[in-house]
Amino acid sequence: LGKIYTIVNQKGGVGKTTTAINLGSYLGFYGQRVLIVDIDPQANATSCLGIDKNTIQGGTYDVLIGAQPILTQILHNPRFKLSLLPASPALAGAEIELIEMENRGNRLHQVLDPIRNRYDYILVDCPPSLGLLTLNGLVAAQDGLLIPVQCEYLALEGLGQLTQTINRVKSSLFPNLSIRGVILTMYDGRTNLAADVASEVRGAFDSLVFETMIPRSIRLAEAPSYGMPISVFEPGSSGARAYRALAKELMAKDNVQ
Amino acid sequence: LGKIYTIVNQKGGVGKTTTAINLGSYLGFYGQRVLIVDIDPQANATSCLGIDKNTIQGGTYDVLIGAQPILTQILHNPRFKLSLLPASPALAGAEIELIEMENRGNRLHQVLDPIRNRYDYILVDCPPSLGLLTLNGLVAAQDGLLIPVQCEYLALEGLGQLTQTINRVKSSLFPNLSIRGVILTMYDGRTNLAADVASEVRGAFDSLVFETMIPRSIRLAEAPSYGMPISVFEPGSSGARAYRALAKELMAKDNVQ
Ligand SMILES: Nc1ncnc2c1ncn2[C@@H]1O[C@H](COP(=O)(O)OP(=O)(O)OP(=O)(O)O)[C@@H](O)[C@H]1O
Ligand SMILES: Nc1ncnc2c1ncn2[C@@H]1O[C@H](COP(=O)(O)OP(=O)(O)OP(=O)(O)O)[C@@H](O)[C@H]1O
Ligand SMILES: [Mg+2]
Ligand SMILES: [Mg+2]
Repeated sequence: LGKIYTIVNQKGGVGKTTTAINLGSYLGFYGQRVLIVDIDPQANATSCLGIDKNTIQGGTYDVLIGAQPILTQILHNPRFKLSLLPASPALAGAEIELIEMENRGNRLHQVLDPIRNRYDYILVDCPPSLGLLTLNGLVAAQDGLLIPVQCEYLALEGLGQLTQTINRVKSSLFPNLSIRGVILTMYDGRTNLAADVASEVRGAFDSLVFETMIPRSIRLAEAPSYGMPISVFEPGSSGARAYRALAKELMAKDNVQ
Repeated sequence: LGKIYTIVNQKGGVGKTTTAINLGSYLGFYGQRVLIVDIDPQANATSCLGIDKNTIQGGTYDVLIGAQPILTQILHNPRFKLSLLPASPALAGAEIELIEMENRGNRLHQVLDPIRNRYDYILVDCPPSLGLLTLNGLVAAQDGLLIPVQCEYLALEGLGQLTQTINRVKSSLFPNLSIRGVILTMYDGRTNLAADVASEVRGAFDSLVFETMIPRSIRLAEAPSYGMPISVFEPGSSGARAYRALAKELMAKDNVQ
């Protein structure tokens, strides 16, 4: 069965989308069948893969409200070695619509479960909030959460609120919810701040923190404007090497050859 | 009458809170009476000013749902030369509660209007989403919106969605809603990316873009861990000089001496 990991952190701009796209494409690079699920109304994962979100007719929105079967909405990109369930701006209206639906927190889980055997990895990219879309991401995370933490103070501070939310979901909708790992991002070795935050996070989350740290690398910020993951845009950059190492580390932890 | 500006951008991590705190404290430095209103459940503006969000009993949440009068919840900090209506994690529940209330988009406007004459500037810090809390921020923005844009591609890309939301609010709840200005943040002169994004933003928003650009400056990222605005933490840094210049530029545009 394919692993379903949700990438979540309500703090904005910590590298959720960058991690989904680049970890995903390197897992594909290593022969894994990968699906990226974009549940953020900003649709950044969609545009990072070169797709204009305003051209998406159905996508995650139609799938969540049950208007379209998921397999009809998935886009395949052999060049990037991954598939994508794209988001569109219509997804912004989904929060209000989902509120009135049965199983409003379970919708994503219900549509992903039947297709788990078609992929080795399903990565879900969440918006920077703890609303109903992120709740769907938490409940769908069969194999756990990947939590990117930018090596800065406000991102560190937000982890308490995230942990509280995770515990609330565990005691209600999804008792098996777990943290698969914490990823330190935008690490800038020249500053004490990054080192201090990294050691605080390792102190709090211990062996859950991946060995691989993602350095601050301008190429990672440039790649989205070309609509490519770093593995295609600039495979020799420090950012690419880090995400490649992260993919290897995750596969090793999952006993995947 | 005091000016009410809301600082908004649904893209995460673009410098909304950093702008609210530091622009606010320099406006205070120049003798203006300043109130910061934190409507983000992350309560980052609150913690950047040295207040533990978990100790806040009432704050913005109680004021929005009408449980407490606003003046009883405002904290004053003479050292930072500003006042704060603090947020607390309880605010995360406000979105669901507000949905069932009358005037759910107008609540913040209704509580701020009566106290406008007590301040020269009221700055509202929004969460990274376009939900009901941000909607309250948009409707409360009597003198317009301040839009921080990080000089990176994904932040640029999100401006289309923000403009659409602004136009939707203009045609329904608040016809006088306007953009007061766009602030370029985390500008790193050594990269083409920043220069390209800056020129795209100036091309799209023209004279609405403030002359003052905020450079990427590690001191701005360190200040929150000390609970101080940059004006107190490191007034000699490039980040401090930039926010000081921004405060001057805004006052000049507002014909404030
Ligand atoms: N390691 C890195 N080095 C340099 N820039 C990075 C890195 N990771 C991400 N970025 C850039 O930082 C910005 C924020 O990253 P990203 O959009 O992936 O974060 P996010 O958590 O998905 O944001 P949001 O909360 O808005 O969804 C983007 O412009 C991205 O290109
Ligand atoms: N000019 C700057 N130079 C360096 N770091 C900065 C700058 N502005 C903000 N930062 C840092 O970048 C991170 C994001 O900034 P901030 O939290 O203010 O953005 P935000 O838009 O309020 O985020 P959110 O969307 O989560 O509310 C923080 O760690 C902050 O300290
Ligand atoms: Mg994102
Ligand atoms: Mg903020």
